[in-house]
Amino acid sequence: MRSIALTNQKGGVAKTTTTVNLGACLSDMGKKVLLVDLDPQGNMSSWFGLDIHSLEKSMYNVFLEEVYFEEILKDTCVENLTLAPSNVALAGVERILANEKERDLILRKRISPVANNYDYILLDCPPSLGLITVNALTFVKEVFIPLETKVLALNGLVTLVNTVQVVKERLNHKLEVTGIIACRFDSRTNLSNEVYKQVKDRFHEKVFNTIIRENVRLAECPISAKPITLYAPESSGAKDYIELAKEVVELEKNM
Amino acid sequence: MRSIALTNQKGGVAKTTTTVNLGACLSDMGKKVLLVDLDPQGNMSSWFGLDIHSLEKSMYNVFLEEVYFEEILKDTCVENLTLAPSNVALAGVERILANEKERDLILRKRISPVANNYDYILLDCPPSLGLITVNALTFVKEVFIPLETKVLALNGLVTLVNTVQVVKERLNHKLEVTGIIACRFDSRTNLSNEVYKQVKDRFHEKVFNTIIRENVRLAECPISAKPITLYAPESSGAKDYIELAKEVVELEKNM
Ligand SMILES: Nc1ncnc2c1ncn2[C@@H]1O[C@H](COP(=O)(O)OP(=O)(O)OP(=O)(O)O)[C@@H](O)[C@H]1O
Ligand SMILES: Nc1ncnc2c1ncn2[C@@H]1O[C@H](COP(=O)(O)OP(=O)(O)OP(=O)(O)O)[C@@H](O)[C@H]1O
Ligand SMILES: [Mg+2]
Ligand SMILES: [Mg+2]
Repeated sequence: MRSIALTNQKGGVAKTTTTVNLGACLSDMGKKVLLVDLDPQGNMSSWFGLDIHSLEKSMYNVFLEEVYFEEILKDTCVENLTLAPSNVALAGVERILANEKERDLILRKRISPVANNYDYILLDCPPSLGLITVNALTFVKEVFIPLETKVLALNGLVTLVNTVQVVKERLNHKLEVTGIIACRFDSRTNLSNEVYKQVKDRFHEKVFNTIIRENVRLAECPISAKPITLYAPESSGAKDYIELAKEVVELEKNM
Repeated sequence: MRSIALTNQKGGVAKTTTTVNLGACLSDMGKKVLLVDLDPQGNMSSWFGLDIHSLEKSMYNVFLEEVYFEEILKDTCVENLTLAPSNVALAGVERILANEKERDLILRKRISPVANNYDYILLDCPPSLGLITVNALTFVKEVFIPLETKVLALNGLVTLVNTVQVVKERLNHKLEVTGIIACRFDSRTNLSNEVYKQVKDRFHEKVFNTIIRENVRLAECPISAKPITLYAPESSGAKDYIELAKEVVELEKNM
């Protein structure tokens, strides 16, 4: 079982887009995949067509230990792809649990009993490094960092890598950044190339060779309530995420 | 004095890009402008070339009432444009102040003494609706919502408008959403047009007529530590933000 947090406190870098589509491509390769929505925006949950405002139970209730994790799970339009949904209620967790002693360990406690039912567990994180993201980093063994290949996206990388290091030392010795994914790559301009080079120089083999190109089909896709492989299978978006999934599975050999 | 929060919990929709460039264009029109960085990422502060990791004092210290607001103010490369910087320390405020009685009123208390020194105060908010954003909404009279013209950006609008309503009823009767700004508009595809039409149908005259087009100069601009009007004055990015500033000033007539 591989558990991976898709995290970056910089907003709009394709965390949700990557979690949904990488997840779907891994399922297409025969893997049993669980997607956990940890963003109070609920973008991943609404992507799969859920009416998130009328969810009876969601990750909010799991954090407050009102329901078991498996009680909130939903099937998706893709075989072997399961979703743990969220909605805006999750934003309340930060303040409600602020003074709990083991506030960072809640997610690990709640998901561990069912974790081994899956080959891959992907966590879509919110654009922040607060309690919810720390819970994600305390549960998983791997961190993937989706990175928009633009200037503002580089700023936060140092802070993010430092945060992973602190969680590794204090709460989760197994935690490693195992992949940086270049997203929204615009090959019409030099900017994306330059940013990609800078990231490669700094993080070397941790940067996936597969680049996700800017592709309007990926921006349209959430309307369809399907991943890119079902919405636009011939698009560059679909091809790129299929390649990424192959590269991710390749990594298993070194584990 | 006009006080405006640039907020949207959806990440990467151009909150920072709009605060910096709209601010600079308003200064170019002779207005005295204050920009307040309320994002722990400190993207606006680093945009203006500050080394945010070595700031002695910042908005973090203002929230904890360790320094006066005017003690942290910095000049920028633009005349009449002043910056109140932030860095990652600001992320600690959410938990430190979680149980303070008047936690939502701190910003208003700290900025009000100097507010009338400016014609415009623009607040760049983080991608969340937590304590820092509520503080911003409690201080200002106006909310501008930068909106990426993509599908995922529409999801959060209802939650955002509801949050503004709750703050208006409980903490700040003067608060109004006075402007929605279509950003990162990609005229090569239909998607941006369709999203823009949907937003116009729902929010009518609150949507600015000026559209900010996708323009790589805007994505490159932060490297230069200057606003778009100095970095690439002939670009569509500069023209669009100049037009937006004119439209914003026009609104003064109805106030
Ligand atoms: N390769 C791509 N090509 C075109 N558009 C993309 C691509 N990847 C993501 N997008 C679009 O960019 C925007 C940001 O992506 P997404 O919402 O997945 O990022 P995020 O990091 O999850 O954002 P947040 O910080 O709000 O959680 C969305 O409108 C999405 O549709
Ligand atoms: N009109 C535009 N054309 C091209 N790129 C743009 C445009 N507006 C913003 N960008 C780029 O899009 C990315 C997101 O913009 P920005 O960081 O300003 O958004 P934000 O809402 O402040 O993000 P966050 O949620 O992280 O605070 C940045 O890389 C920025 O350079
Ligand atoms: Mg997301
Ligand atoms: Mg920003």
